[in-house]
Amino acid sequence: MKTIVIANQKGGCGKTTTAVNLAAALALQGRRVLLVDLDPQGHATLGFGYRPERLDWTVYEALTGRVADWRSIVLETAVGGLRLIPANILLSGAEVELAHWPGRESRLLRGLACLADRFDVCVIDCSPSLNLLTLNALVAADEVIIPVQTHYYAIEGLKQLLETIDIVHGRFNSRLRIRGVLLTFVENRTLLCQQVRQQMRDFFGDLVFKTVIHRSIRLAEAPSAGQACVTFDPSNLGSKDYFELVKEMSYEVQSR
Amino acid sequence: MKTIVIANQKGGCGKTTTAVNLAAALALQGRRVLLVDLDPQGHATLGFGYRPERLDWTVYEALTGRVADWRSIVLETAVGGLRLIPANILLSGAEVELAHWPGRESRLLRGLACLADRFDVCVIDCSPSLNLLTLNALVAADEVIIPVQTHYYAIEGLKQLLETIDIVHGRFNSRLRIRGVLLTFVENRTLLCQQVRQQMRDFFGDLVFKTVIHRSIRLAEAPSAGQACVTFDPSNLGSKDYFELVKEMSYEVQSR
Ligand SMILES: Nc1ncnc2c1ncn2[C@@H]1O[C@H](COP(=O)(O)OP(=O)(O)OP(=O)(O)O)[C@@H](O)[C@H]1O
Ligand SMILES: Nc1ncnc2c1ncn2[C@@H]1O[C@H](COP(=O)(O)OP(=O)(O)OP(=O)(O)O)[C@@H](O)[C@H]1O
Ligand SMILES: [Mg+2]
Ligand SMILES: [Mg+2]
Repeated sequence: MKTIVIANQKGGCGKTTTAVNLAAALALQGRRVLLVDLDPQGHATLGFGYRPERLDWTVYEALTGRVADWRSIVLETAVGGLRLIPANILLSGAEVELAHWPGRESRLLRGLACLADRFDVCVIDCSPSLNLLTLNALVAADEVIIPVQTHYYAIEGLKQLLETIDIVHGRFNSRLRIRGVLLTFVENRTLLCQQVRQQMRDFFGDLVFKTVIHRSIRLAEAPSAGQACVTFDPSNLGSKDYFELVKEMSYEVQSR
Repeated sequence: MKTIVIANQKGGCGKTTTAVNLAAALALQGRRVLLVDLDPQGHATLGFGYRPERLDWTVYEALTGRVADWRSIVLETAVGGLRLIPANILLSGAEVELAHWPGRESRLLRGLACLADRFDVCVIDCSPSLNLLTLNALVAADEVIIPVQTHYYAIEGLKQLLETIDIVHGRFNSRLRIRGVLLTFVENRTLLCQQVRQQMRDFFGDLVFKTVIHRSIRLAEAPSAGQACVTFDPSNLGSKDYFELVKEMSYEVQSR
C-alpha cells in the first residue's frame, strides 16, 4: 500500500477537495483505495454523505486504543473500491490525550500497517495545522501532495511546511518525499494567479504538477450531494482536472 | 476599548481578510484601533508588510511572559490610528508551553488590559482551530464576528463553534456575544451561494449581517502590496463591502 498525505497548514487551500477527488478518481481506475479523514472537522467524512456526529467508531477511537482492530472502523462509500476511515470532532481531543504517550507520532503508521494488504493506495486528509495529527500523517506517509491556492498568503506558509517535512524525513520517516505541489483555485484570467504560478515554478521547479485544479463551483457543490465531484459530475472541468492529476501521477509511477 | 474577535475553525473563510480590512476601515473612521495577530501563520502581520520571521518581539513573547510590557510589542502601520501586535511561527509553541499554567486562558485578556486606555477598538485575528489561542481570544472578547464562506463545508463546523462560544460565555466570559455572521466570497450568480445564504438566514436569523463580502480578486491582491484593500483600492467592491460593514456595525452601536 502506498500512502499519500494531503497537507498544508494554510486553511481553505483545497486539501479535503483534493483528498476526496483523488481517492475517488484512483478507485475509478480500479485501485483499492482507503481514504483516512484526519481532520476533526470531518469534512472528508461529510463529503461521502456520513454525519460525523452520528458515528461511534472513528479514527479517534483507533488512535487512542479504544478500538483494537482498525478493520472495524473502515466504512464503505458509494464508489466501488473506495473505503473510508471517518473522523469527527472527538478527534480534536487526541492531541492532548496522546501528548505523553511513547511513540505518539507513529500511532497512525502502526494502525494502517494492519490494513496494508487490503488496499493499494491510502490517501490521508489533514486539518489546517502542523500538530500531532498531521505529524502522524507525515510519519505514516510515502508521499505528500501540497495543495496551494494561487494567492499571496498561500506562499508564505510553504517554507514552514517544507521545514516540517524535512524534519520528519530526518527524524521519523526516511521514505517521505514530496510528490508534488498542486495549484488549486486556478483562474487563468487573473494577474495574481499568473504571478503566483510563476513564483511557484521559480521556487519549486519540477515539483509543481503540470496539472492544475481550476476554480469550479461544481467542486464546491458536490459535497452537498455527499459525493466526490468525479462521480457527481465527471464531465465538469474540476473533475477533469483530478482525472488529469491521476494520469500525471500514474505516468510517473511507470516511468520510474 | 471594545474587543472584537474574528473566529471560525474552518480554514480559508476570510478571517484574516476581515480582521485586516475591518481594523483599517475603523481606523479610517478616526478610531484608535489595535489589530492583534493571534495566528502563528502571521498573515495579518504579513498583510501590513511586516516579515513575521524578522520580528523579535511578538504576541508570543508577551503571552509567555518573556516581555513584561505589552506596549513594547505594538507596531505602527501605514494606516493612521491603526497599530498592530504581530505574530510569527514561534506562537505555535504557546499551546504546549502554556498548557499547565494557571489562568492560561486569560493571558491575552490580562495583557490587553494594560493597553485598553490607548485604543477604542481591538480586533483579533485567529487561526483555523479551536485551541488555547482561540480560547484566549474568546475570553478577551466582547464580541465575535464569524466569517462564513457560502459553501457546504462551511456550514457544518458552525454548530461546534457556537457550542464553544456558549461554553466560554458560561465559564469564562459573560460579556461575550456573537456580533454577527458575515457571509464571505459571495457570488450572487451561483445557486450554491443562494442556497447557503438562505440556510444561514434560516439558522441565524438577524445574526447574519445584512452586509455581505463579495468575491473580489483585489481583496486577495492587496496583501501582496502589504496593505489592507480599503486603502490599497478603496473604490473596489471588496473595499466597499467592508466600509458597509463598518457602517452597519456603527449604526447598531448608536441605536442600542
Ligand atoms: N477548485 C475549486 N473550485 C471551487 N471551489 C473549490 C475548489 N476546491 C475547493 N473548493 C471549495 O472551497 C472550499 C475550501 O476547500 P477545502 O475545504 O477542500 O479546503 P481545505 O484546505 O480542506 O480547508 P480546511 O483548511 O478547512 O481543511 C470548500 O468549500 C470547497 O468545496
Ligand atoms: N472576498 C474575497 N474575495 C476574494 N478573495 C478573498 C476574499 N476574502 C479572502 N480572500 C482571499 O482568499 C484567501 C483566504 O482568505 P483568508 O486568508 O483571509 O482566510 P482565513 O480564514 O484567514 O484563512 P486561514 O484559515 O488560513 O487563517 C486569501 O488568499 C485571501 O486573500
Ligand atoms: Mg479540509
Ligand atoms: Mg487567516
